[in-house]
Amino acid sequence: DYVTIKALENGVTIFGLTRGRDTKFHHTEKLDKGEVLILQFTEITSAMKIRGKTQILTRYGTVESGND
Amino acid sequence: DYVTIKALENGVTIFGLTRGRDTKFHHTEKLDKGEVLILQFTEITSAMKIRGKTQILTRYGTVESGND
Amino acid sequence: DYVTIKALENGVTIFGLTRGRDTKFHHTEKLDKGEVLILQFTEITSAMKIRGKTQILTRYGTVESGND
Amino acid sequence: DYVTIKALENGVTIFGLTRGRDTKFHHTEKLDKGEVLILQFTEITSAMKIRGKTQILTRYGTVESGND
Amino acid sequence: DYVTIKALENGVTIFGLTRGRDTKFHHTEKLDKGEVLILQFTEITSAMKIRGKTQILTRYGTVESGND
Amino acid sequence: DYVTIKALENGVTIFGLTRGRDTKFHHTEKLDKGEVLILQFTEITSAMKIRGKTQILTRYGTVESGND
Amino acid sequence: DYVTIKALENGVTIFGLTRGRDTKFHHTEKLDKGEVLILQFTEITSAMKIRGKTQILTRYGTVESGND
Amino acid sequence: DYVTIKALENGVTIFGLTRGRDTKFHHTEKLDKGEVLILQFTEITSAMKIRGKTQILTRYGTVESGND
Amino acid sequence: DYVTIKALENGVTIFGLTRGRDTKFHHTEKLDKGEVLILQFTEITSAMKIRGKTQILTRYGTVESGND
Amino acid sequence: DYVTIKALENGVTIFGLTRGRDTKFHHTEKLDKGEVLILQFTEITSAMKIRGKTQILTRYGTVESGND
Amino acid sequence: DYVTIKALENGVTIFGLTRGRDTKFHHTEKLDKGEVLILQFTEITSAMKIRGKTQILTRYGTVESGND
Ligand SMILES: N[C@@H](Cc1c[nH]c2ccccc12)C(=O)O
Ligand SMILES: N[C@@H](Cc1c[nH]c2ccccc12)C(=O)O
Ligand SMILES: N[C@@H](Cc1c[nH]c2ccccc12)C(=O)O
Ligand SMILES: N[C@@H](Cc1c[nH]c2ccccc12)C(=O)O
Ligand SMILES: N[C@@H](Cc1c[nH]c2ccccc12)C(=O)O
Ligand SMILES: N[C@@H](Cc1c[nH]c2ccccc12)C(=O)O
Ligand SMILES: N[C@@H](Cc1c[nH]c2ccccc12)C(=O)O
Ligand SMILES: N[C@@H](Cc1c[nH]c2ccccc12)C(=O)O
Ligand SMILES: N[C@@H](Cc1c[nH]c2ccccc12)C(=O)O
Ligand SMILES: N[C@@H](Cc1c[nH]c2ccccc12)C(=O)O
Ligand SMILES: N[C@@H](Cc1c[nH]c2ccccc12)C(=O)O
Repeated sequence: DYVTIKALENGVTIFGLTRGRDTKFHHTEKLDKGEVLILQFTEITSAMKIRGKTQILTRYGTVESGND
Repeated sequence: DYVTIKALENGVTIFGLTRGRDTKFHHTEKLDKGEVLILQFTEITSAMKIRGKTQILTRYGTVESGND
Repeated sequence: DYVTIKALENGVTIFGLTRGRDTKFHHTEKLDKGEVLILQFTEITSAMKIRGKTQILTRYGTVESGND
Repeated sequence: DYVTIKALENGVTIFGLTRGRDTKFHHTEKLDKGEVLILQFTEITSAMKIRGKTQILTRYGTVESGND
Repeated sequence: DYVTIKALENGVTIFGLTRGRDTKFHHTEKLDKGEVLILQFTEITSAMKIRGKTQILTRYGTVESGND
Repeated sequence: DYVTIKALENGVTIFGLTRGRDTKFHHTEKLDKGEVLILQFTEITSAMKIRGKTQILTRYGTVESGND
Repeated sequence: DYVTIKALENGVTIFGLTRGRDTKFHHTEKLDKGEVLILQFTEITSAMKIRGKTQILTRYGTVESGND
Repeated sequence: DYVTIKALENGVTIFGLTRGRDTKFHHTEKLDKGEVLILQFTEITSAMKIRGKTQILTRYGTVESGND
Repeated sequence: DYVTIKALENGVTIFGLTRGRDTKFHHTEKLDKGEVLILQFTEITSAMKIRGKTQILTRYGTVESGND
Repeated sequence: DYVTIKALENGVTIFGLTRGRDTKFHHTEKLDKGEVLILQFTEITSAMKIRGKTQILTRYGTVESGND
Repeated sequence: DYVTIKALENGVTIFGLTRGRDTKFHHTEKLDKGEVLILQFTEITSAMKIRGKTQILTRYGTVESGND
């Protein structure tokens, strides 16, 4: 399964969290406005965290992150 | 399977509960307003608890946590 | 498969019942108003019991527990 | 697969029937009004019997048990 | 797979028929009005017979047994 | 997979035909008006024949047998 | 997978054709008006031929055989 | 998977084409008007050719062969 | 999976392209107007090319090949 | 899974890109107006590139390539 | 699973990110306006990044990347 994230502003940050006993950030990806990232859940990644204004397409619907 | 959680206020807390005989918190993730967390069920996590005001997208519908 | 339970009052109790020959409570989780619990069926848990006023999202529909 | 049962009166009784050559009651669960039980079919349980007034959500629709 | 049977009168009888070369009744369950039985197909049971007035929810629709 | 057959008159006959090289009747079940039979395809049964007036619920729709 | 065939006249004939290198008739079933036959594809049967006026329910729709 | 073919005129011809390196006709079936043939894809058959006026029900829709 | 191709003019050509490192034509099938070809993807065939005016039914919709 | 590509002008080019560590063109297919190509993802092909004006049917919708 | 990307301007860049512990760019593909790229998730690729104005068809909906 995967999610699609479109940055709606500059400086959006997306974190990949590790699968297993520990839950840590294993990767951080920066996005500028308009850039899109498409991310799978994997053997390494069982959770994701999104900071900044984005549009997120998931299997269960679309949601917008951000502060407004 | 996974759920998507968008914090609607600061100081939201999300707990991962352990799979197996014991049911304990193995991880706590804090979210500030607008941040989004996408979390799978895993070998380690068979339940999640959410405190604070959020919007939660699940396979069976969307629900809002929080006190109002 | 999992269910999503939102407490609509304080003091809601959710019990996990054991899978296998015996049917006993192996875990009790208390929820305060607005808190949400997302619970899978697992190797340990083949049934759940809910006491108090909640909204429950299941694969086959949404139902409200409670006395009113 | 599982079913969701909401008691609509006190003293509701739910029986688990054994899988295999014999069909006996292996567990009885009492529900008071408003309580909800979510029950899987399992290695032990291949049938369920419900006595008293309840709302039952199944994969193939919702039905109300009871005498009225 | 399973079916859900709600008795609409007293004295309803539900028979489980054996899987395999022979087709015999291996179990008979009596229902009184309002009682509900939820029955899986199993290693033992490959057919069911229903006598008396009931509402039956199956994967392919709902049907009422009985004489009227 | 299974089919649901409701007898709409007395003396309905349902035949199970054998799976494999030979196609013979291995079982005959008589139904009286209002009785319902729910029958799986099995290791033994790869075809069914229905004589008399019935309502039959299948995966691909409902059909009525009988002469009128 | 299976198909459901309802004879709409007397003397309907249904042929089972063999699976494998050879394509021959391995079984012929006669139906009188109103009779219904429910037939699976099997290890032996990979094709069926229908002569006479019938209604046929398949996964991809219903069709009527016959000359009118 | 299978397709259902109803002849809309006499002298319809249906060819089974071989699976594998070679693509040859391994079987030819003639249909007269109103006759219906239900054909699976198999270990032997990976393609079919239809000549003459027919109605063909496939998983992706219904189409009519023939010259008009 | 398979596609259904109906020739809408004479002289339609359908090519089967080989699976694997090389992509070559392994089979060419000619169709006259009204003829229908139903073709699976197979161990040998991982692509198809269609020249001439046809109607093509695929899992993702119907399209017409040809020059007009 | 496969995609269907219909050339809407002459000189359309479709490239197959290799699966694995390297991403190179392993095959180029030219299409003239009206020709249709149906292409699977395979052990060799994990990406495709399309140049020129075409209509492309995919599992997630139809899109037109080209410069206008 | 795969996504379809149509460039809506010249100079669009699509990055493939590596699966596993490390998240690096293993391939960069440039697209000019109108060109379309169809990309699977693979053993090598568990994430993709898109820069520039495109239309992206995913399983969960269509989104446009780019700055306007
Ligand atoms: N390391 C955790 C990450 C995680 C996934 N889902 C979660 C839900 C809550 C908290 C942590 C998590 C795990 O693999 O299970
Ligand atoms: N440790 C428990 C956690 C759990 C999952 N679902 C539950 C339902 C109720 C109570 C506890 C649980 C288990 O894996 O089964
Ligand atoms: N221990 C029982 C719990 C249970 C599941 N479904 C039930 C239905 C009825 C009664 C008990 C149950 C079992 O695993 O089977
Ligand atoms: N012991 C029976 C219980 C049962 C399941 N489905 C039934 C239908 C009818 C009668 C009994 C049953 C079995 O496992 O098969
Ligand atoms: N013993 C039979 C019971 C049965 C199932 N489906 C049937 C249909 C018709 C007659 C009998 C049956 C069997 O397992 O196959
Ligand atoms: N013995 C046959 C019964 C059968 C199933 N489907 C059929 C279709 C036509 C004729 C006979 C059959 C078989 O298992 O294949
Ligand atoms: N013996 C053939 C029967 C058959 C199935 N589908 C067909 C399509 C066309 C012609 C023959 C057939 C086979 O198993 O493949
Ligand atoms: N022998 C070929 C038959 C075939 C199937 N699909 C095709 C598409 C085009 C041409 C030939 C075919 C094969 O099994 O692959
Ligand atoms: N031989 C190629 C054929 C092919 C399938 N899909 C493609 C897409 C583009 C180019 C070639 C192809 C393969 O099996 O992969
Ligand atoms: N060789 C790459 C091709 C590829 C597939 N999907 C991609 C997405 C982006 C970049 C390259 C690709 C792979 O198999 O993974
Ligand atoms: N190397 C990472 C790439 C990745 C996939 N999904 C992600 C989500 C967030 C961050 C990185 C990723 C992995 O395979 O897991």
